[in-house]
Amino acid sequence: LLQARNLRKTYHVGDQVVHALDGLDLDIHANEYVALMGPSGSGKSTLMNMLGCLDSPTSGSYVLNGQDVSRLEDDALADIRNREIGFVFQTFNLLPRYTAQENVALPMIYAGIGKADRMKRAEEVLAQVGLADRMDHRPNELSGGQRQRVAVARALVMRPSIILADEPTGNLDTATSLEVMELFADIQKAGNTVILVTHEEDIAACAERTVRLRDGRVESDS
Amino acid sequence: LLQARNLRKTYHVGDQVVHALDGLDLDIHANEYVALMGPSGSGKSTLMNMLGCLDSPTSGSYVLNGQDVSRLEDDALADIRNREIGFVFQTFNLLPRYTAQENVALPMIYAGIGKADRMKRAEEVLAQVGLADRMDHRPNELSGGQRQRVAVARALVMRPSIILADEPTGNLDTATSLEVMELFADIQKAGNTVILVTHEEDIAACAERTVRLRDGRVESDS
Ligand SMILES: Nc1ncnc2c1ncn2[C@@H]1O[C@H](COP(=O)(O)OP(=O)(O)OP(=O)(O)O)[C@@H](O)[C@H]1O
Ligand SMILES: Nc1ncnc2c1ncn2[C@@H]1O[C@H](COP(=O)(O)OP(=O)(O)OP(=O)(O)O)[C@@H](O)[C@H]1O
Ligand SMILES: [Mg+2]
Ligand SMILES: [Mg+2]
Repeated sequence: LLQARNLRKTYHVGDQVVHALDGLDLDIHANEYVALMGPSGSGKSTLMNMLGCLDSPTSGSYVLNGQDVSRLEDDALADIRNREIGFVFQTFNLLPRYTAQENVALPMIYAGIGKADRMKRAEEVLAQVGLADRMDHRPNELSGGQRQRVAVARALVMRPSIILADEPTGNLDTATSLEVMELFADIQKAGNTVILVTHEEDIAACAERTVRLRDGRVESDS
Repeated sequence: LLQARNLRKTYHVGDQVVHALDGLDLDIHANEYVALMGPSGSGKSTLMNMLGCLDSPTSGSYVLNGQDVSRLEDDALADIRNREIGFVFQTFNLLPRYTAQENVALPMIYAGIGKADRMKRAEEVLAQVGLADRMDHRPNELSGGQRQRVAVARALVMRPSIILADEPTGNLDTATSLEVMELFADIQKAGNTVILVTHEEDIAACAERTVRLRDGRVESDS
């Protein structure tokens, strides 16, 4: 389903050259549940942005569902991002002037879903992450863990076939983390693919396979 | 050192009333190392903002070092915040247009420290969190865990007597978390007070005392 070959991502900061991804190969099949681990700065978020079609590599190839992503037009890419992929950002990326419900409803506007249906579906998903009583709060009126759960809800709202979650439980207590992990387990049971970045071994243990990165490459895979 | 009595913080969102703090009492003595835990939304960050003089309660009192904080002038409060307290925010709060080094140097400008000394001290603290090679990167050129460590470094740079750290290891792998926890242990050994919010039991175990919140009050304290 997802095939990355010799991915490189190189940044230049002043005279410094940073190899965020340094020749990375990875295959992920449909309906797999993969945990992605590795030290801070090892390239996990950079890789997730490639897999989620949010960024393109300096070199190397990425084939998604048989299509070479670098060959796709902007419209086709935007369509894939909106309908096929649900992305939970490490820093949430919520819109500050909109409520939790409006933030979660956002992907459905692009898909042309009517307002009443959007609000109803957003409410449903927010209830699944325990935030039924916070729907009208804006991000600055929410706790850190509540914002994180709004980000999770927004990623799930279009029922995408691929979930890319970058440290989705980093700000959650154990009980709430387990609720979120239950959701991801249900998503996989429904036939979808889940890739989640975590630095907690307990969370990684919920996945079937753990890929570990170091210095922009795959160090181990089991 | 820190004495909170019957703290209340009430928010109004539309018709909804939220009791973020609901009559909270807490005493913390000089040189203590306290872990603050509790479910997402239980009031930890709200309490930390009170203790750090960043926000004032709806009612109740907070006495810091013998002074009633609600009686202090803005200047006196700003002075305490800058010299006495180091705050690590749950969402980092770095300035996006400044480098890691400039962000860490910021508290020293207020204190009137000269530029060469500021840059040298900022470099020293960034090295302590393993970011010597990322000093010239801006926040959007850093990984999530690197930003978190810049936030930690900024809190330590003025060698404050009270460290308030709101989930300082949430985005860090185990090895890097231990490095940061070592720093906090050193700070306490130097005679200072450390209060840290975490949802990880292993991290809380590094403290001498764990205060657990639920629904805006102290549920247990050991
Ligand atoms: N400005 C605000 N307006 C309305 N409600 C708020 C506001 N700020 C916080 N809250 C609410 O107050 C409660 C406590 O928030 P707080 O940020 O202290 O929780 P927390 O314990 O730090 O949670 P987390 O572990 O998720 O970071 C939450 O339920 C939150 O929705
Ligand atoms: N825009 C950029 N410019 C320069 N360097 C960058 C940029 N973005 C990321 N980097 C560097 O690339 C490396 C990989 O970053 P990435 O965000 O993928 O790490 P990560 O594995 O997600 O780390 P963490 O666990 O801390 O979130 C880091 O060392 C970072 O400093
Ligand atoms: Mg990351
Ligand atoms: Mg919080």
